[in-house]
Amino acid sequence: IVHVNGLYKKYSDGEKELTVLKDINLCINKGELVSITGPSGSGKSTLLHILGILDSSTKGVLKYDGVDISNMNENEKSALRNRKIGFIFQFFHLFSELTVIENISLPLMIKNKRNRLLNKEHKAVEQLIQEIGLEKRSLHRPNQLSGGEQQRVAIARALVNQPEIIFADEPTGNLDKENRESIYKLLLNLNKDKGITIVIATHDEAFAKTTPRMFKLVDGYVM
Amino acid sequence: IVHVNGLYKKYSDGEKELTVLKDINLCINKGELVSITGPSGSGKSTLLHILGILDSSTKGVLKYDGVDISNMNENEKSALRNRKIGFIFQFFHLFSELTVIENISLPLMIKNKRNRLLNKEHKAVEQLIQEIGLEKRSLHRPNQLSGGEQQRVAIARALVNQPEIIFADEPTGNLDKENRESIYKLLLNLNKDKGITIVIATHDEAFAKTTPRMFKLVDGYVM
Ligand SMILES: Nc1ncnc2c1ncn2[C@@H]1O[C@H](COP(=O)(O)OP(=O)(O)OP(=O)(O)O)[C@@H](O)[C@H]1O
Ligand SMILES: Nc1ncnc2c1ncn2[C@@H]1O[C@H](COP(=O)(O)OP(=O)(O)OP(=O)(O)O)[C@@H](O)[C@H]1O
Ligand SMILES: [Mg+2]
Ligand SMILES: [Mg+2]
Repeated sequence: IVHVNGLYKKYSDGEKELTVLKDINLCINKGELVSITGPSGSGKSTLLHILGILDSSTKGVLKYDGVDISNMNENEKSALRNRKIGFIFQFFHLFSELTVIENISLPLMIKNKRNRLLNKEHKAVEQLIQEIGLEKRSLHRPNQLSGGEQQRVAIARALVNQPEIIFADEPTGNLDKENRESIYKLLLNLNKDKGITIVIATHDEAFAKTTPRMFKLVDGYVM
Repeated sequence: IVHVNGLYKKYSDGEKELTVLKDINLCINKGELVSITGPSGSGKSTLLHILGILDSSTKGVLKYDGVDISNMNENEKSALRNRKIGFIFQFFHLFSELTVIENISLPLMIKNKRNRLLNKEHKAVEQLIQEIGLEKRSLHRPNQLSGGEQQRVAIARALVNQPEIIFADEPTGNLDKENRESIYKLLLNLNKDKGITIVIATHDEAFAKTTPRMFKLVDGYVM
């Protein structure tokens, strides 16, 4: 369960200060499927990065299962991210020197502190690659992939460690209708069948309205 | 007027060869507004890069106003790109060390072979920045912008030289509804009022159906 209290995020650029998130208070229960919508620049990516422990807030409290994140050291945060959190970035952040298979396998190798996969892990990765429809591209590197193909690799990578919570930042922005629906179906099934908590920032309002719970961010405030 | 005849694009990776575009034949008339749709991986970005003279085809002919592009040297191609073509990339390709203003101004400085803008040019850039709603972010650098803000900078940059033809690769993939509509309106007006030829690759089928002409790419073929 993720708990946020009095959260602010400010950027300062010398003299100018920009407050992007203003007094955010919310909680996300285990197993929930939540969408976060809002105009461009309203703070969705910023909020998701803070919730996903990829960035720190300027002020306020973030708790995971009752534990205040600010009381954790870097190793503890890193372990929490690697084992429990899956993050799908708006712009993927794939490793350009690694193939599709290697990019997806990496979090698994980090978690197991090994530089190769067991047979069953290999099967799990191949299964994921099939689910995102990229069997024919598994040996390509990111710059040999289309935009939507890169996006799907980023999605698979976030799922490979079977995280407890997934943060998805615009996971379908570059996908065609068919792929969009199959990714939504994939996420919905992970939520229903495996109880994975899912938080999706999206401009797809039609989809956002189908999620059981929706937060609207306007100018840094949650409505 | 852009003319394509028997166009193929193949990638080879050692032994494997992948044919992404297959025998493309089409022409785009001056002042047309055309959309190119198709599933993820169907070849839209690849086709747009070739049409925009950013990449070469494996086989086939590309003509601009009757001139075969393969007969041009690099300087001639570069001049044609800079003066007549505006390209909006699916993933923006902004310069990370430059501010919003500098990123947008760059093509103008290249065209005029000057490292600063005249007063009237400065005004034109500021006008564009207003049209895309980024006055409050003009001194930010790309990593200080949201996804949709970066996309809008990429759009403005493609327009600053008042090109004769604009290639837009998924120009609204990261935009909210309001920004999406204002970008479409901006492009429509450039087409109607200034006669600029516009070619848009998009997953937004609702929008694609509103363009006077639509090509559907399926597995590298134009339908
Ligand atoms: N490092 C930074 N320094 C200054 N301002 C920043 C920085 N990073 C982001 N911002 C600003 O914070 C605001 C919120 O950014 P954020 O990326 O969270 O928006 P968003 O809701 O994800 O938008 P989009 O829908 O366009 O992706 C933006 O207006 C952006 O300009
Ligand atoms: N350098 C490359 N080497 C090998 N294959 C490539 C290379 N670049 C692209 N491809 C392949 O070419 C196909 C078409 O890519 P392209 O980027 O044109 O698709 P697209 O229609 O723009 O897709 P999307 O809607 O996902 O952006 C993809 O299947 C991709 O894997
Ligand atoms: Mg964002
Ligand atoms: Mg593309």
